[in-house]
Amino acid sequence: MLAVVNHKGGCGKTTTVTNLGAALSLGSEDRGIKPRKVLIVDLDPRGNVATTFGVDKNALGPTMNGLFQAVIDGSRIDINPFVIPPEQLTRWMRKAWKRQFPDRSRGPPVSHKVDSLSLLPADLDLSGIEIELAMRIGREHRLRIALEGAMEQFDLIIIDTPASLGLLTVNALTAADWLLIPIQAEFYALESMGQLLDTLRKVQSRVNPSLKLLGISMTMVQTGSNLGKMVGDSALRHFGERILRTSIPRSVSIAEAPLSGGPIALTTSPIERHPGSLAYWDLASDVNSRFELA
Amino acid sequence: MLAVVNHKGGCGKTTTVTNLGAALSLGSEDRGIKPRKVLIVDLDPRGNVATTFGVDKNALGPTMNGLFQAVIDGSRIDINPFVIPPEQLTRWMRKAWKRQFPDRSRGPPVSHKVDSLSLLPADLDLSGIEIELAMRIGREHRLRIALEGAMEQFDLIIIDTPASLGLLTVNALTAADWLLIPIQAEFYALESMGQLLDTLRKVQSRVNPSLKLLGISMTMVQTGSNLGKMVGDSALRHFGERILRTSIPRSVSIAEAPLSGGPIALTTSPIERHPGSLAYWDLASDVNSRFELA
Ligand SMILES: Nc1ncnc2c1ncn2[C@@H]1O[C@H](COP(=O)(O)OP(=O)(O)OP(=O)(O)O)[C@@H](O)[C@H]1O
Ligand SMILES: Nc1ncnc2c1ncn2[C@@H]1O[C@H](COP(=O)(O)OP(=O)(O)OP(=O)(O)O)[C@@H](O)[C@H]1O
Ligand SMILES: [Mg+2]
Ligand SMILES: [Mg+2]
Repeated sequence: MLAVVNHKGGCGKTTTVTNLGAALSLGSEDRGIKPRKVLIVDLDPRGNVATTFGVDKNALGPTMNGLFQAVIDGSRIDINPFVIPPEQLTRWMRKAWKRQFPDRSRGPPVSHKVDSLSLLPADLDLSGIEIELAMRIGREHRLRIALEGAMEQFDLIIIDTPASLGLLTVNALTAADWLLIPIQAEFYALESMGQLLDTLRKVQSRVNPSLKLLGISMTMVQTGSNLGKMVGDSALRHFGERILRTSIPRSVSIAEAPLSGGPIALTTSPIERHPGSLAYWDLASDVNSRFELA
Repeated sequence: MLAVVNHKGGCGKTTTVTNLGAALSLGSEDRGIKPRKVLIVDLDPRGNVATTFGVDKNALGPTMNGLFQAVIDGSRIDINPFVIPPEQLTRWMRKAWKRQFPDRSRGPPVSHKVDSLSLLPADLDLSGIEIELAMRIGREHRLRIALEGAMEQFDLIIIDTPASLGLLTVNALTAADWLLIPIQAEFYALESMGQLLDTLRKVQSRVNPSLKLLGISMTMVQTGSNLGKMVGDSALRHFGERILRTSIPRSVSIAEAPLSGGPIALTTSPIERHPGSLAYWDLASDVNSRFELA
């Protein structure tokens, strides 16, 4: 289970989660990535993961909030009523594609689908959970208990988190085995890393000793900008080895991909002409090999 | 008192607060903006406002957290021990400038200073406040009580908030008279506006009837991108009149300005050749005239 965390807003957490989820579920023979059954869990009350795949949140059934409530006495629960399976996610994706390209007679390409990617979407009420959980014993463990059943059904679970180090994010860190930190190559980026690493140490020593840092991913790197270079060099000095080899360039097509109902790794083929998709597939290879080394 | 709020991370809240704070405190005869005594209050535990002005957070005295604690029995408190005055803020700015340009013999330009801008900086412990306040009666009013004394010393107070709609942000909305919402011209931007407007309505009907929406500011607008145009058009349909005339372009120099110890409105003159600074001074004129109309 992988948690993608950074309390700096807008650094690319959701974009990283959706692209890694898509690439690691699809797999790629050339890159030695075997296909996996992947579940994305969205713990951000704003629910941007669902939007990335064209899901209309008003049409959702029982949601994440219900899942947290259900884990009252610590009993295992069945998460299936809360999960959007691959066939349904594919329907939403193809609908979004048709909305974006209304005058194309041929319909979305056959490849515009997911075979083994499911989504446990967020919902608005999640933001009330933090206050509600605050006073309960074992409050950090709710998500871990809720997802126990899911570990048997999926090969990989990836968790998106809100821009904060509150109880929702701590729940994700308590449930996860690995942590990935996206850092935007911008001015404020390194400043709050101290707080994040503090939280990581506290979670490791108090509630989840097996949590390990998978790595740090540099995102929105603008080539040729002194700022990008300065933040990149400084991050290298602080984190060295822990920085994943692939850095993600700033590219409008990465930001635009969700318009047609999916992350760029799915909507565009990873070739030289599409640096955004290529970068996320390279990142997926890095992550895949770090998983296999462990 | 003006609160700058949007729970979408990375949409330009801190950049808007620091640039408006600088421009409205400096004033401009050509633009009909009279100088004001401005206090910026940073409610985001990551404390990016301090960094923008080159302040070393480890060197700070008693902080915001202490202020919240002090307001236990509702008595008025003196905020001065918690505030960095203009002379001190200027010293930090000039130090950051010297760090950025070590080989310039002449030192920072005379204009690299603030005369009437003060800062009440955030601190790490603020994130614990939300849990602590959760169970107290009148928990939304802490900041308003804490800042009562400040209203007499300053002409304008601008509050930066974290990327969430939790109790810290609700405290800002309860204390403020005006709300400014920056929206990044990107895919996820409009999605969570419903939640934000819901929170605004709840705060207006339950704890602060005098809170008014000053306007919506489009930030990081990339000219020539379909995404930018699509989000811009959609925002215009939803919000019409409430969108401020000036939109802020995406520009690396806006992101880089804090390297030399200040927001772009202070570090660069607002002329055609510097579109980032020009845009923030235009925004300050818009905001100034909306204040005066009320
Ligand atoms: N490499 C990139 N190049 C250009 N734009 C990008 C890139 N990665 C992400 N974006 C855009 O930047 C914005 C922020 O990214 P994203 O929403 O993934 O960050 P986040 O950390 O999840 O934000 P939040 O803190 O709000 O959850 C989005 O509009 C996204 O489309
Ligand atoms: N107009 C712009 N053009 C280019 N970069 C910008 C612009 N405005 C802000 N930025 C950069 O984008 C990033 C996000 O901006 P900022 O930190 O002000 O947003 P925020 O809403 O305060 O984020 P958070 O949610 O983390 O508090 C920063 O690195 C900033 O330097
Ligand atoms: Mg996100
Ligand atoms: Mg900010």
